[in-house]
Amino acid sequence: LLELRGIGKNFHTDDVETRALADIELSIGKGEFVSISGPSGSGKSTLLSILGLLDVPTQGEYRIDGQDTAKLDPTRRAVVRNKSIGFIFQAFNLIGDLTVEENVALPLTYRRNMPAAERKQRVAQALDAVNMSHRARHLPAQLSGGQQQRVAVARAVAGDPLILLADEPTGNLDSKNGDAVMELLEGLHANGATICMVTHNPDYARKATRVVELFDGRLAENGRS
Amino acid sequence: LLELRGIGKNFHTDDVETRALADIELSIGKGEFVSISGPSGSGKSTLLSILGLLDVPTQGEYRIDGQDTAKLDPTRRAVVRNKSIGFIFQAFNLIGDLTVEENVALPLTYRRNMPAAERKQRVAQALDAVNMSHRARHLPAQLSGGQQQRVAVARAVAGDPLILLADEPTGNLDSKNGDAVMELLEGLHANGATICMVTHNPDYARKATRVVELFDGRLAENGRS
Ligand SMILES: Nc1ncnc2c1ncn2[C@@H]1O[C@H](COP(=O)(O)OP(=O)(O)OP(=O)(O)O)[C@@H](O)[C@H]1O
Ligand SMILES: Nc1ncnc2c1ncn2[C@@H]1O[C@H](COP(=O)(O)OP(=O)(O)OP(=O)(O)O)[C@@H](O)[C@H]1O
Ligand SMILES: [Mg+2]
Ligand SMILES: [Mg+2]
Repeated sequence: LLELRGIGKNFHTDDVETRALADIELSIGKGEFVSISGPSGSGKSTLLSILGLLDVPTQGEYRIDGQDTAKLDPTRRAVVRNKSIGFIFQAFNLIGDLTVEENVALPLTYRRNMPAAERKQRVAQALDAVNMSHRARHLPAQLSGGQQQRVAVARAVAGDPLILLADEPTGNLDSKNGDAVMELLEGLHANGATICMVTHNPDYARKATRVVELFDGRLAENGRS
Repeated sequence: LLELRGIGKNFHTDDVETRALADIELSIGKGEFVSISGPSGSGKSTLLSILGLLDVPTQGEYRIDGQDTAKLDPTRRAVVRNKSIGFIFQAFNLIGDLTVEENVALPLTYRRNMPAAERKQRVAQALDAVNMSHRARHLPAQLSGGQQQRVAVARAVAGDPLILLADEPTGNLDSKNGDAVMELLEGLHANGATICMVTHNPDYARKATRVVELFDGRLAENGRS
């Protein structure tokens, strides 16, 4: 269970303070599929970064399974993140001097006790699921925008994460590839994963069990869809 | 007038050759608005890079206003590009250590005879048109994905280019911001600019005067829309 109480996030740049998030109250149950939408700059990626322990809130409290994440030391935060959270970044964030398969395998190398053979198999399966097996040995710079996005999706799902945070996972994709990515997410959800997905695509937002809208850093609607 | 005759583009990586484009025959008249769509990896960005003199074809001939672009030396290519072509990159390609307004002003500094006052005014107008004036002094890393995209659009249109090449200019935007970008492009078109836009969004593709479909590097359809 993910619980946000009174969460705010401010960024300071020179003389300007930007309130990216304010007074966010949100609980996400195990196995829920939540879709997050809202205008450009409304705080969606910031919310996902806090949920994924990639950033810390300026105000408020964030608990994972009842535990206050502010009390976790950096090592413990990394353990929780690598063990249970998969992240699909809006800007893909692939590592330029690693091949496609090395990028997908990287998060798995943080998992203790995973034999090399299992790692190899998971990488192959994940690349196959996004139709990118034929480019396993290429570098990110040799791929198109949509191909890079598909590799980013494969990297996030290869480890069967308990929690998947997806930031516009289909933004650069045509409908056929977009549908394939959604099927992958829905498959993970059917297996019990908790998913938070940012999307501007209304058809994909409808696949979620709940829709959350952000506007200027505040929650606009917390309804059932 | 942009004319592509038998254009092909191959990429070589280690032992693999990827045919990104093959046998492309395409003429684009002055003042046309052409939309380009097709699956991820089908060659759309490669086609735009060739049209924008950012890459050279492996086969075939590309003429701008009757002139064979293969005969242009690098300096002349840069002059033609900076004088007449605006480019909105799929990955934005903003320069990280320049502020938003410096990024938007950069292409204008290549134009001879443009007084500083005019440059400043064009920058302010372009940022205003994409609702980003309030972030003029921030750096790209301090912006959301959609905000960076809007700055990339402002940079491409500030100089009122004769030819605008837009690679999924609304991919990271909500519908309100997406519509604002499209209005900007339609305004340029109304003033006589030639536009080639890659998009996965069928509503926006319909705004074009012609739709071109790419599939595995080949033109599938060259119809009127
Ligand atoms: N530098 C490169 N080296 C090797 N292959 C490349 C390179 N750039 C592009 N390609 C390949 O050329 C093909 C066409 O790429 P392109 O970027 O034009 O696709 P696209 O239609 O824009 O796709 P998307 O919708 O995913 O952005 C792809 O298979 C891609 O992997
Ligand atoms: N490092 C930073 N420094 C300053 N401001 C920031 C920083 N990161 C984000 N912001 C600001 O915080 C606000 C929220 O950004 P966020 O990336 O969460 O938006 P978003 O909803 O994901 O938008 P988009 O749909 O454009 O991706 C924006 O106004 C943005 O400019
Ligand atoms: Mg975002
Ligand atoms: Mg592309």
